[in-house]
Order: sequence, then structure tokens, then C-alpha cells
Amino acid sequence: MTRVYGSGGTRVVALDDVTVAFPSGSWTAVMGPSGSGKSTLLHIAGGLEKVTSGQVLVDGQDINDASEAELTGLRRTKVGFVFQNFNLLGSLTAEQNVAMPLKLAGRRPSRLEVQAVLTQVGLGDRLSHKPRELSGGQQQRVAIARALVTKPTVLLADEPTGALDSNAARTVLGMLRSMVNDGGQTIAMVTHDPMAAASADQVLFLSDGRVVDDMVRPSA
Amino acid sequence: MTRVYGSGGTRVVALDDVTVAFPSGSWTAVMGPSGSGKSTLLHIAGGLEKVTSGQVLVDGQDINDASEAELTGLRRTKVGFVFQNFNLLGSLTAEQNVAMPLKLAGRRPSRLEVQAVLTQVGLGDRLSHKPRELSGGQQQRVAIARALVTKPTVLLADEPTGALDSNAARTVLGMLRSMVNDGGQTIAMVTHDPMAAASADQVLFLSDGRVVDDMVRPSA
Ligand SMILES: Nc1ncnc2c1ncn2[C@@H]1O[C@H](COP(=O)(O)OP(=O)(O)OP(=O)(O)O)[C@@H](O)[C@H]1O
Ligand SMILES: Nc1ncnc2c1ncn2[C@@H]1O[C@H](COP(=O)(O)OP(=O)(O)OP(=O)(O)O)[C@@H](O)[C@H]1O
Ligand SMILES: [Mg+2]
Ligand SMILES: [Mg+2]
Repeated sequence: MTRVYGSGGTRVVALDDVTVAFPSGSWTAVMGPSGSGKSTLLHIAGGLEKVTSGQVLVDGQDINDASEAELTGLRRTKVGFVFQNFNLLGSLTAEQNVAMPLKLAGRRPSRLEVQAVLTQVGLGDRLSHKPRELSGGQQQRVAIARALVTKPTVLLADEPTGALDSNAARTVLGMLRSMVNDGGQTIAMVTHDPMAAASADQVLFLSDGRVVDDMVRPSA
Repeated sequence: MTRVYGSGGTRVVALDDVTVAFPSGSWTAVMGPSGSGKSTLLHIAGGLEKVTSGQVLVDGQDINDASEAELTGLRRTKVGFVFQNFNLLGSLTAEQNVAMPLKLAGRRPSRLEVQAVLTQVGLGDRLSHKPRELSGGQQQRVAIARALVTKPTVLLADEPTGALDSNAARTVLGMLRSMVNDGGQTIAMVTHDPMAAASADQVLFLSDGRVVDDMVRPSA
């Protein structure tokens, strides 16, 4: 697949004839320099952006031709997304932000379920705080809890430990690992942190919009 | 100094009787778990927030009693700030965002000056891109360029390499080091990255709003 932004003077080839696969039930890390196309790759894999040319197959179906309604359905049930800039709703509390995807999927959110996932990321005592009453790392953990609450088959996470100290990062990475091992979770995670990449089963390296290397962990 | 947020059920003591000094002409790193008070400390040092009790001395003057006009003057000329969430203006290009502090300080921004600092952070070819046309790491580097363009005596940087790959981070840290060594720059930098902390002259550790440790680099 290829993804191009703009035209003329500000034309940028974000992804240049890239072919990658995120195997089901396994954890893939994506690394590469700033501006190399990592976020773009994740947005396309999650149906948030269209490709300029090429195919995007999810469970065998090409989602690039899917209708907006089909894509919304996909995003609400199959795919959980942790955005690089968190994308929390400023007027809602941590609890309401995490409950939102459940409401959007037409389910009645149970307080217990929402509180359980916030406690898992270490924020059980912050349910009623709004994003501006939380530190950067706390906001990021709310964003992680929100992506996991619908138990999506695929988790797409864009630098999910970027704002976390090493202890908080280890907690989050441990959670993800047990989801892969015990629950067959599929994960694609962008990261700049070698410790986070070391938790994955394979690592892809992007540079200037191309895949330049990949590594499989011996134990994977 | 002490800083408390909220009251009753959501009362949080962000900083608890903290005494720290950021020596002039030297580089201090601040580390600590997510939610330990690092950003709050930086906001107070830069006159962006008031303390609940205690003093904040900049060049011998307690800025906690300063008027809004005095604080604005301080922020426009003496202090450069790199925010944890970048705080770029979405409707402006990279070049316009970087020129903004010069305009606010009443100076006519020279294109050459603005382009030079953007080139220094590796974005000489992105002058006319708006924040949403830039990757996370590129946006962070625009925020760094914007904080440096007025050549402030004190730079307060909140996880300035958080969204950068290790090469881009090394470039930024190298720039800051030569500003300290050659220009007598004073820097206070929050970071979770041990490589970034290793570039500083001393490191403070915060936990639950208190200073729990500090380390001075042998060569400092
Ligand atoms: N406006 C606010 N209202 C209420 N609580 C706040 C507010 N701002 C910060 N806090 C709380 O104060 C504490 C310190 O926050 P601060 O942003 O300084 O943390 P931090 O050390 O920078 O964390 P991180 O590494 O996650 O960025 C946190 O527990 C946070 O939830
Ligand atoms: N909407 C857009 N318009 C124009 N260019 C864009 C747009 N979005 C991204 N780009 C460009 O596409 C390239 C890839 O961006 P992407 O966000 O995927 O990078 P990244 O690898 O995630 O970087 P980072 O590590 O800094 O987050 C960058 O050069 C960026 O400037
Ligand atoms: Mg990115
Ligand atoms: Mg912070």
C-alpha cells in the first residue's frame, strides 16, 4: 500500500509501497524515525484513513472499499485504538471517557466493568477527574483503558508508554502480554522505547515510508 | 512550596513542601513516576501556575506575588517553555508557530531566524505544514524550536524527547548541551528517559509530590 498527503510543494509520500502483516494472536512492534510513517500505518490498519493505492485486508476483507457504516462497525467492535495524542474528551471524566466506546457500540456500560479496567491501569482513585485534572501519563492510561474496555480482537496502540515512567510502562506492557498469551489478543504497537519493543513477538522497522528491517523474537 | 488541587473528595496534593533550585547556567533533569508532580513543578517555576503556599524566586524576586503583567513579561523574555502536550496553534504553520513568541515580545520576527531554528531541529523542509500535517515527533520539534527562538535565559522543557526516536532525541539533547556549555543556558527538563537524564548536570527525583533523591553527575 501507498499513502500520499498533499500535492505540489507540500506533497509527502508517507508510506511507499509497504506490505506488512499483523498476525492474529501475536504482538507486533513498529519502530522507526520521527516522520517515517508509523502513525499513518496504524491509522490505515484501523480504517481511520484510506490508502492512496493498495489493499488493506482485515479477516480477509479489503476494508479500503468498505462503506462508512461498515468501517464504523469495524472500529466499534473489532478494533481498539490508543492515539498518540490520547484524544480524550475534555468535558468528560475518566470514567465517562472509558465508558464512551461501550455506549457507541450500543451496549449499556457497567460501572463495575469500567472501574475494573481503570484500576488495572492504576487509576482506580481518579474515576471522577477530567483530563485537565490528570497528568500526562495518567491521561495516557485513561486512553489505554478506553481502548481495552470493549475487548477488541485487534489493539492498535501508538506509543502507548510514551508518557509513562518505567514502572507504569512495565505494568501496561505486562497487561498486554497476558492478553496476548491468555486471550489470543492481536496487537500492533508503535514505540520508540526498546524496552517496549522487547515485549513484542516481532518488530518492524520503517524509514521514509518503507519497511527496512524486521526481527522475530527467538521465543515467539 | 506546596501546590494543592481541588478540595474534598478530589483534593490532590501535587507538591508537598518541596524545596528545589535550578542553578543558573546548568541543566537539571527531573524524573519520577507518572503523577508525581513534575509538570506542576515546571509550571510553577515558569509562572504559569501559583503555589498554594511557599515562595518561587527567579533572579531573587518572588514571582508568586507578581502581577499578571509582570508574569507575562517574564514569560515573554526570560522563560521558554516546551509543553508536554506541545500546545501548538492548529491554524498556523510551523513557521508561524515558531514566530509567535517573537511577535508577542514585540519584536519583528525575521524569516531567516525562524527558519534557522527549525532547520536546527531537522524541519527545514516543513515550514509551511500545519500541526495536523506533521507527525507527533515533528510537532514536538516545532514546540522545541518555538521555545528557543527568543533565546530565553531559562528553558523549562516537559519531556522534550518523549515523542522522538533515539536519533532525533540525540540531536535535540546535543543542541541543549552546547547551549549550556557555550551560552550559559539554564535548563530544567522533565524526562522519563534515562539517556536524556544522563545529558543533564544533576537529576532530581520526585515521588508523590516530594523530592526523594538527587544525583549530581561527576563531571558537572
Ligand atoms: N488541574 C488539576 N486538578 C486536579 N489535579 C491535578 C491537576 N493537575 C494535576 N493534578 C494532579 O496532580 C498530580 C501531579 O500532576 P503532574 O501533572 O505534575 O504529574 P507528572 O509528574 O507530570 O506526571 P506525568 O509523568 O504523568 O506527566 C497528579 O496526581 C495529577 O492528577
Ligand atoms: N495530514 C497530513 N498532511 C501532510 N503530511 C502528513 C500528514 N500526516 C502525516 N504527514 C507526514 O507523513 C509522514 C509520516 O507521518 P507519521 O505521522 O506516520 O509519522 P510517524 O512515524 O508516526 O512519526 P512520529 O514518530 O514523529 O510520531 C511525516 O513526514 C508527516 O509529516
Ligand atoms: Mg506517530
Ligand atoms: Mg507531566
